[in-house]
Amino acid sequence: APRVIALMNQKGGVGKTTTTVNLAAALARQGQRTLVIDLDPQAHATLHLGVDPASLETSAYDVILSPDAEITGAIRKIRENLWVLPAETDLAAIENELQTAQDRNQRLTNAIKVVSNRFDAVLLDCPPALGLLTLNALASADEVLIPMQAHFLALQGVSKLLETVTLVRQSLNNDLSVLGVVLCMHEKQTTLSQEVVADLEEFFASASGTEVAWSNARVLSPPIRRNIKLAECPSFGQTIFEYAPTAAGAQDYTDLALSLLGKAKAE
Amino acid sequence: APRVIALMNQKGGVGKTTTTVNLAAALARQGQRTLVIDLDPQAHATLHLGVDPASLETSAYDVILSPDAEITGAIRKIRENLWVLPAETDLAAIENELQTAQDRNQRLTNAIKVVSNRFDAVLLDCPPALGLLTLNALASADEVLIPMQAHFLALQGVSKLLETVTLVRQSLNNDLSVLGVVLCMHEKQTTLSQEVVADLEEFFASASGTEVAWSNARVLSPPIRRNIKLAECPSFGQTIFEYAPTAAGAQDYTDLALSLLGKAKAE
Ligand SMILES: Nc1ncnc2c1ncn2[C@@H]1O[C@H](COP(=O)(O)OP(=O)(O)OP(=O)(O)O)[C@@H](O)[C@H]1O
Ligand SMILES: Nc1ncnc2c1ncn2[C@@H]1O[C@H](COP(=O)(O)OP(=O)(O)OP(=O)(O)O)[C@@H](O)[C@H]1O
Ligand SMILES: [Mg+2]
Ligand SMILES: [Mg+2]
Repeated sequence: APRVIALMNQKGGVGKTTTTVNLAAALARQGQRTLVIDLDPQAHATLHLGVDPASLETSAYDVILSPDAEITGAIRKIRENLWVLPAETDLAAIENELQTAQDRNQRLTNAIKVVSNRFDAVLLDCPPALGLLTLNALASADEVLIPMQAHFLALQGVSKLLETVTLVRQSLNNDLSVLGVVLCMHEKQTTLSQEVVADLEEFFASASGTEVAWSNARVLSPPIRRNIKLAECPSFGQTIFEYAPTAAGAQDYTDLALSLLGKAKAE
Repeated sequence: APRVIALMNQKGGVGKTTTTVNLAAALARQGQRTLVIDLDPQAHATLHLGVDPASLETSAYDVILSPDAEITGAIRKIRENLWVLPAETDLAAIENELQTAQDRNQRLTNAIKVVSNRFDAVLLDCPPALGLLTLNALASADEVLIPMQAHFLALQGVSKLLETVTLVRQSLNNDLSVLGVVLCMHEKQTTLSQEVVADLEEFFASASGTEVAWSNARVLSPPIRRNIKLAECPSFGQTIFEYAPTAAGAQDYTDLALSLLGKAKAE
């Protein structure tokens, strides 16, 4: 069974897509058969990976909409060890279209089950919202990664996020747990980031040993440093490993992948 | 009549709040009687200005909800020449509560009319969405400012944004026009930002002389440089001018304000 990880944060522009794409690529390079599922109608992960959302015959939209959908046909191999279930703008309509469906929060779970034996890791790129698409992601995930910036206003959204994770854990998915926070666009040397990180670490430490969904969560290491290469490669439809393999961004996502696999950092 | 400016972008984390607060403060320091209206249920502009959203008796929520609402009572003076109509989390419910109201897109326009003679500038901080709150902002605005980062994925959202502005212009507010783009968190020396800026400038240049809402729009000057001080001051409930008056962020927002007032840059 694969490890299903939801990259979620209702706040926009925090690094969800950049992390989904480059962490998935890093895992693939470590030999993990990895599937990226793009759940954002903006289709940024799809674009980032060099797939044209306008050219798709089937996408995550069709898979979620149709209970017997052929997820197998919608998934495409895009790199060695890396597959994508792409998004398209129709996904924006899904909330309306599934309003009355009894199992509307479980559509993705059922679809993933069909292909789970083909993958070691499934990464779900969530939109910046706590709506139907994110709920489907949380319902099908084992773990939650929270990409965020170590900024003051970023902290404001965390409690609402954990509230939603808790709700899903209670009602839809008892196995859901928060793996931790991925610090994105990180500037280690600033007082602000040090204070925010200290805040987060203290928050997780005090949850340790309790019953909450984040009782085993931590601030993940390493933080992902601000690196313009990470902002450039989407425009070429490339991952950081193709665009700038020796850049700080490539190093950080490799080390993050190793950390998730329980391995030591690269040399 | 005041100049009513909507700071909008459906993309999250692009600098709307930072720009609304610090541009308003800069205008106030230039002698402009300035009102900030926080239209985001996250209430970040409210927090940024040192107002506790949880302590409010009346807020933007009450004003929009009640046609005869006492906007006068909800507005508070917070600095010399600077007032705020604060937000609170109840604002999240407003879309549902006004679903069937005929004039639901015009609530804010009517409220602003009540106080317009007291102000020279009214700045509207929009949430990262194109829903009811943003529509109210566009219906009551004269001009639209689009804060954004000069990144590839940031360009993807611009056409949808302009589509919405066009719709409002046609159906609700014929005087609505796009003033331009405010480049936030700008890194001038990178190839990426130079290419994105060139793209934007070409796009606006080709619209010049046409009938579209952005026919007089431009990339505003100066860009707002990435400056950690701008991310720190919200945690103290301060504007950049109180927190770090000699920082790059203070200089850039002052120059932006001067540019909006048609004046030359500061020395
Ligand atoms: N470490 C980094 N260094 C530099 N730029 C980065 C980094 N991480 C992300 N970016 C850039 O920041 C912007 C926002 O990142 P991204 O799109 O990954 O966030 P997101 O949370 O997926 O946004 P959304 O909520 O819109 O889906 C993008 O332009 C991206 O290229
Ligand atoms: N020029 C800058 N330099 C450094 N940090 C900045 C700058 N502008 C904004 N920030 C920081 O970036 C983050 C996002 O900015 P901001 O909250 O203004 O965006 P927003 O568009 O209002 O977000 P939202 O969509 O959530 O309302 C905040 O943590 C803010 O402090
Ligand atoms: Mg994204
Ligand atoms: Mg904001």
